[in-house]
Amino acid sequence: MIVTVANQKGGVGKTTTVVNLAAALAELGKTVLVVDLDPQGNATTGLGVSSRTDNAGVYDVLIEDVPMAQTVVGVPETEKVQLVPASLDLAGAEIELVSMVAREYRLRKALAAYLEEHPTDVVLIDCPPSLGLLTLNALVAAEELLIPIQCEYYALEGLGQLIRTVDMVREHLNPTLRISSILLTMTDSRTNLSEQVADEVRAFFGDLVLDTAIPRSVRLSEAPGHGRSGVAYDEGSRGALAYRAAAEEFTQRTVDL
Amino acid sequence: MIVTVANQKGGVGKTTTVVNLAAALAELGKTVLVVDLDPQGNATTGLGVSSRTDNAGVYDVLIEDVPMAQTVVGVPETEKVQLVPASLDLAGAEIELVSMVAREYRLRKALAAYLEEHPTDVVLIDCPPSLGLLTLNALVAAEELLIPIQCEYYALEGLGQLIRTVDMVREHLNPTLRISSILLTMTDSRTNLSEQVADEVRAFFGDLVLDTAIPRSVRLSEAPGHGRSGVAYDEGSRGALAYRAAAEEFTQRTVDL
Ligand SMILES: Nc1ncnc2c1ncn2[C@@H]1O[C@H](COP(=O)(O)OP(=O)(O)OP(=O)(O)O)[C@@H](O)[C@H]1O
Ligand SMILES: Nc1ncnc2c1ncn2[C@@H]1O[C@H](COP(=O)(O)OP(=O)(O)OP(=O)(O)O)[C@@H](O)[C@H]1O
Ligand SMILES: [Mg+2]
Ligand SMILES: [Mg+2]
Repeated sequence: MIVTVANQKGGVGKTTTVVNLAAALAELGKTVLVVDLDPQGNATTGLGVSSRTDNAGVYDVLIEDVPMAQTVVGVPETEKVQLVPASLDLAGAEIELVSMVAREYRLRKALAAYLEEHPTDVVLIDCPPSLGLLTLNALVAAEELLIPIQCEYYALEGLGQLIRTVDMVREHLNPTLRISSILLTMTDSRTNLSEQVADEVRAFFGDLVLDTAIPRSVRLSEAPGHGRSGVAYDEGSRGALAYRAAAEEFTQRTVDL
Repeated sequence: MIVTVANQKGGVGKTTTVVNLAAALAELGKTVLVVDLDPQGNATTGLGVSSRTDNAGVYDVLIEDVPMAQTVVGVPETEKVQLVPASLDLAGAEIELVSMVAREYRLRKALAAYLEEHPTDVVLIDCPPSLGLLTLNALVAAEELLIPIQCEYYALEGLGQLIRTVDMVREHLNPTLRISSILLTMTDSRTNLSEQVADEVRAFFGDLVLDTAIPRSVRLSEAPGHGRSGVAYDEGSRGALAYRAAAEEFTQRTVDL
C-alpha cells in the first residue's frame, strides 16, 4: 500500500505523522518504506539519518534515474523501517523537473521497480508544504492520500486547493488515487478554536476523518532532536499513544494490511 | 523600507508576523503595504479580505504585467494598511514564471513603479513555505529580510539552506539584500526545547535576533477567524503586546523609519 502524506499548509504535522506512523506500523509487525520528498529533509533527520551526506537520495532517483534500491538505507530505531533519504540538492528538483519528460511519473515508475524486488507492506511518502512537482509526483505514485489537518483556522483555508489538485491528478494522471484518511493533529481540548476546527473538519469530511486525533504534546516535538520517533522516545506519552491508535485504525481501514 | 518575511519551513509564523507587524506599525503611525505572495492567501484572509474573488491580485502583477496600483485594496481594520491580495491562480505562478524573461525581477519592478506614485513607510511581503520563484521574487524585491524562527527542533534544520539562498540572491540578483532581523516565535518558557532552540538561535545569529520573542498564545491563532490581527482582536493579550514590542524594536533598528 502506497500512502502519500500531503498538505500544502506548512507545519501541520506531515513529517511527524510519517515518522510516527512508520514507527507504530513497524511495532505492529509491518515492513515500511519512507520516502522523504521534502528538501528540508525533516523525515530523514526525524528517523535518525543524516541528510547532509553525498550519498544518493531521492533527488538522484527523480532526476538522474538512479534505481531506488541504490538509495534505500536502514534507520537506527528499527530494521522494519527503510528510508529513501532527502538530500540538499532536492531543493533544485522542482525547477529541474519542469522540462523533463514524464515529469509527474518519475517517482511512480521508480517505486514500482523497487517494490517488484522488495515487497513492502506500507510506503509512506512525506511531502514539502507546496503543490509543486514534488508533491505531484507523490500524488501520482500513491494509491491513498492521508491529509493531516492542524486544528487551527489557517489550516482550513487551503483544503479547497488541495482537493482540487487531487481531483486534477485523479482525472489526468492517476485514476486510482483516493483520499483515504484525514488525521486531526495538534488538537487542544482546552481551546475552543481546536474543538471548532475539529467539528468543521468532521462535518465536511465525515467518515474519512480518523476517530483518533493527535493531541499537542511537547514530547513529540522533542523526539526529532534525539533522532527517534515520538513513539520510541517516550512510549507512554499522549502523542505516542495517539499515533499507535492511529496506526491501528489505519491498518483496519486499509484493505490489504 | 521593503521587508520580506521568509522561511521555507512551514508553519513558523510568517503570516502571523506579517499581519501583526503591519497592524502594530500602523498603530505607530506608519503607512504599510502588505504583499501576499502565498497561494494559500492566509495574509489576505488574516487582514479581513477575501482571496476567493476574481479581482486582480499579485498573480496578475507577476504574470500579466498588471500595474500593482490596480490590485491594491484597503483592509477593514485600519486605513493605514493596504494590501496586494493573493488569489487562487497564484498556485500556478511558480511553474509559469520558470520560462519568463527576468522572472526573478518581476515583483521588484512592479513594486518600484508603485512606490514612485504611492510613497509608503514599510512594505511587508509574506512568502509561501518554499524557496521557489515566488520567494525568490520577494528576496530580489527586498531591502531587508526578517526570518521568523519557531522554537522547535525541525525549525533549525532548514536555516542553512535559507542562508545559502540569501547569499546566492545577494551575489547574483540583489546585492543590497541583508538579513536584518530574526524573530523567535511560539516560544514556551515552560519547555526545555523552546529555551534550547532560542539559545542556539541567539548563539548563532547574535544581535540579529530581536530581543522581543513572540510567546505561543492562542489569541493570536483565534484572530484570523475574525478577519482581524491579533493586535486588534485582543489588545491586552501576550501575543498582541509582544508584536507591539517587536514593531517598536523593528522601527528602531531600521534606519529610515
Ligand atoms: N502533536 C504534536 N504536538 C506537538 N508538536 C507537534 C505535534 N506534531 C508536530 N509537532 C511539531 O510541530 C512542528 C510542525 O510539525 P511538522 O514539522 O511535522 O509539520 P510539517 O507539516 O511536516 O511541516 P512542513 O510543512 O514544514 O513540512 C514540528 O516542530 C513538530 O515537532
Ligand atoms: N505566537 C503564536 N502563538 C500561537 N499560535 C500561533 C502563533 N503564531 C502563529 N500561530 C498559529 O500557528 C499556525 C502557523 O502560523 P502561520 O500560519 O502564521 O505560519 P506560516 O509560517 O505563515 O505558515 P505557512 O508556512 O503555511 O505559510 C497558524 O495557525 C497560526 O495561527
Ligand atoms: Mg515536513
Ligand atoms: Mg503563511
